[in-house]
Amino acid sequence: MRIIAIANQKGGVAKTTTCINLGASLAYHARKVLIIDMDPQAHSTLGLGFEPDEFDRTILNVLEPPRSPYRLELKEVIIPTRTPNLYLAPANIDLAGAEYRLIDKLGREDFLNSGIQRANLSFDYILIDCPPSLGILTVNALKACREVIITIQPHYFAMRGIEEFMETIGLMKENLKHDLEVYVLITIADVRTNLYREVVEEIKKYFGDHLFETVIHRNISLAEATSHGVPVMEYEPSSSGAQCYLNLAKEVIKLEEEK
Amino acid sequence: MRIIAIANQKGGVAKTTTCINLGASLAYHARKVLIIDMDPQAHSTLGLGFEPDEFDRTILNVLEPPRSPYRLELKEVIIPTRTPNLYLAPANIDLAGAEYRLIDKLGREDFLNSGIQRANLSFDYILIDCPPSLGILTVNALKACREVIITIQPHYFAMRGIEEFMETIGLMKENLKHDLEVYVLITIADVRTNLYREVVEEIKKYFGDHLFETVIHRNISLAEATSHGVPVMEYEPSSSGAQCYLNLAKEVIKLEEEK
Ligand SMILES: Nc1ncnc2c1ncn2[C@@H]1O[C@H](COP(=O)(O)OP(=O)(O)OP(=O)(O)O)[C@@H](O)[C@H]1O
Ligand SMILES: Nc1ncnc2c1ncn2[C@@H]1O[C@H](COP(=O)(O)OP(=O)(O)OP(=O)(O)O)[C@@H](O)[C@H]1O
Ligand SMILES: [Mg+2]
Ligand SMILES: [Mg+2]
Repeated sequence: MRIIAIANQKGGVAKTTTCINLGASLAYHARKVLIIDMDPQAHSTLGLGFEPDEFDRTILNVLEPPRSPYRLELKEVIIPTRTPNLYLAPANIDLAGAEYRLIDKLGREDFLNSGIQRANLSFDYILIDCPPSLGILTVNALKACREVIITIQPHYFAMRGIEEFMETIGLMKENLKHDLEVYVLITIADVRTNLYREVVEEIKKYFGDHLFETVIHRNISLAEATSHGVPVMEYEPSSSGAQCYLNLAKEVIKLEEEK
Repeated sequence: MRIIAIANQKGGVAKTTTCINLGASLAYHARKVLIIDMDPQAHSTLGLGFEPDEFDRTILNVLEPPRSPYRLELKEVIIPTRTPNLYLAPANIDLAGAEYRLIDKLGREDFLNSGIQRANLSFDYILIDCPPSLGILTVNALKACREVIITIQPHYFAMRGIEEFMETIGLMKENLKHDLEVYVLITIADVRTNLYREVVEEIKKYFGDHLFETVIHRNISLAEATSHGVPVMEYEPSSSGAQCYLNLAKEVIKLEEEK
C-alpha cells in the first residue's frame, strides 16, 4: 500500500486537482484508491461531487484524541465515490478547529498515521490532499505518508517557495525519523512559453530524477470538471487534462516495481 | 490619499500581480503611488526587480513596537522603483517573525495604520500587498486601508472562499470600527470558457456594483514580466495584460470623484 501526500504550502498549485485526477486515473488502471481530504476547505470532497457540510463523520473524527467521544476509526468515515475503485475520507470546515485543538495534544503529529495503521486497509494507494500551509494538518499528512508529491506551477516564484518547503521537509525527515521519498510534478504548465522553458530547466537541475517526466498542461477542462464534481476523465476523456493525468498514473504505477 | 489593500486569503489569485501592475498603471497616469509589501514571501519586492534578502530596512521595522531599537519610520524604508512615480516599502522573510512577535503586543493590529498616519505622506495611492492568510499582517493592512480589492479567479471554488472572507471582513469592520469599501476584481480569467460565464454570473449577483467592470484576462506576459522584475507595461506594453491593468487604473481613477 503506497501512501502519498500531495503537498505544497503555496496556494492554487493543483494539489486538489492532482489528488482527484491522479486518484481517478489510478482507479481507472484497476488500483483501489483512497483519497483523504486533509483541507478544511474540503476541495477534494467538493471536487468529487459531495457537499462537505452534509457530513457529520469526516477525517476530523479520526484525528480526535483517543478518549474523545467524537473519535471514529478511519473505516467509519470512508465512503465510495461515483468512480469505481475510488474512495474518499471527506473533510469539512470543522477540520479548521483541529489546527487549534490538536496543538497541545501529546503525539499530535501522529493521529493520522496511527489512524491509518490501526485501520488495516486494503487499498493500493492512499492519496492525501493537503491544505496550503505547514500547520498540524500537513504535518500529520507528511508523517502518515511514505512518498510526497510536491506540485509546482512553472512560474518564476515557484522555485523560491520550493527551496523553503524542501528545507522544512528535510527538518521533518529528521524529526519524524522516517524516510520520505520526495517527487515533484509540474502542473498548470503553459508549455509553449519562454517562461516555461526557463523555469523547467531550473527545476530539472534542482530535482533531477525526482521530477516526473509527465507535465500537466494548463487545460480548462480540469477546472470545468471540478466545477461539475467529477474527475476530468469522466467529464472530458479526450481532453489534454485527462491524457496528462492518465500518463502520470502510468508513471506512478511504473514505480511500483521498486516499492 | 487613497489607501487600498489587495487581499484574499486564497493563494495564487493575482494579489501581487495586481499590486504591481495596477500600481504601475496608476503611476503611468501621473499618480504618485506607494506599494507596501506585507508578505514575508516578498513577491511584490521581487516582482519590481529587487532582492529582498539585501534589505536590512523593510516594512517589518515599521511594525516594530514603539520602544524597539529596530523600529523605523515609514519614510526611512521607502525606496523608488525603476518606474517613475512608483515607490516601494519592501519586505523580506524576516516579516514572517512578525506573525509571532506581534501576537501579544498591545495595539498589534494598528502598527501599520499608525506608521502611515505618522508619516504624513504625499502619495495619491498606497497599495498594500497582503499574504494569503488572515493573520496579523493582513489584519494590519485591513486596519490601515479605506478600500480593499479582493482578487478572485473565476473558478468554481472561488465563490465559496469569498463568502467566508467577506464574513471576516464584516467582523473586522465591526471590531476595527472603521468604514471599509470592498471591491472585487476578476483576475486570471479565461473569458471564452463556459466555466467563466457561469462563475461570473454568480459573482455579479453577489457583488453588484462592487465588481469592477474591468476583467483581467489570463495572459502569460503578466507572469513573464514578473519573472523579469518589471511591470507588464514595461515588458510588453501591447499585451492584453498591460491593456487590462491600464483599463483598471482608469476605472479606479474614475472613483476619485467620489472619494
Ligand atoms: N492543469 C490545469 N489547467 C487549468 N486549470 C487548473 C489546472 N490545475 C488546476 N487548475 C485550476 O486551478 C485552480 C487551483 O487548483 P487546485 O484547487 O487544485 O489547487 P490547490 O493547490 O489544491 O489549491 P489550494 O492551495 O487552495 O488547496 C482550480 O480552480 C483548478 O481547477
Ligand atoms: N492575468 C494573469 N495571467 C497569467 N498569469 C497570471 C495572471 N495573474 C497572475 N498570474 C500568475 O499567477 C501566479 C500567481 O499570481 P500572484 O503571485 O500575483 O498571486 P498572489 O495572489 O499574490 O499569490 P500569493 O497568495 O502566493 O501571494 C504568478 O505566477 C503570476 O505571474
Ligand atoms: Mg486544494
Ligand atoms: Mg502575492
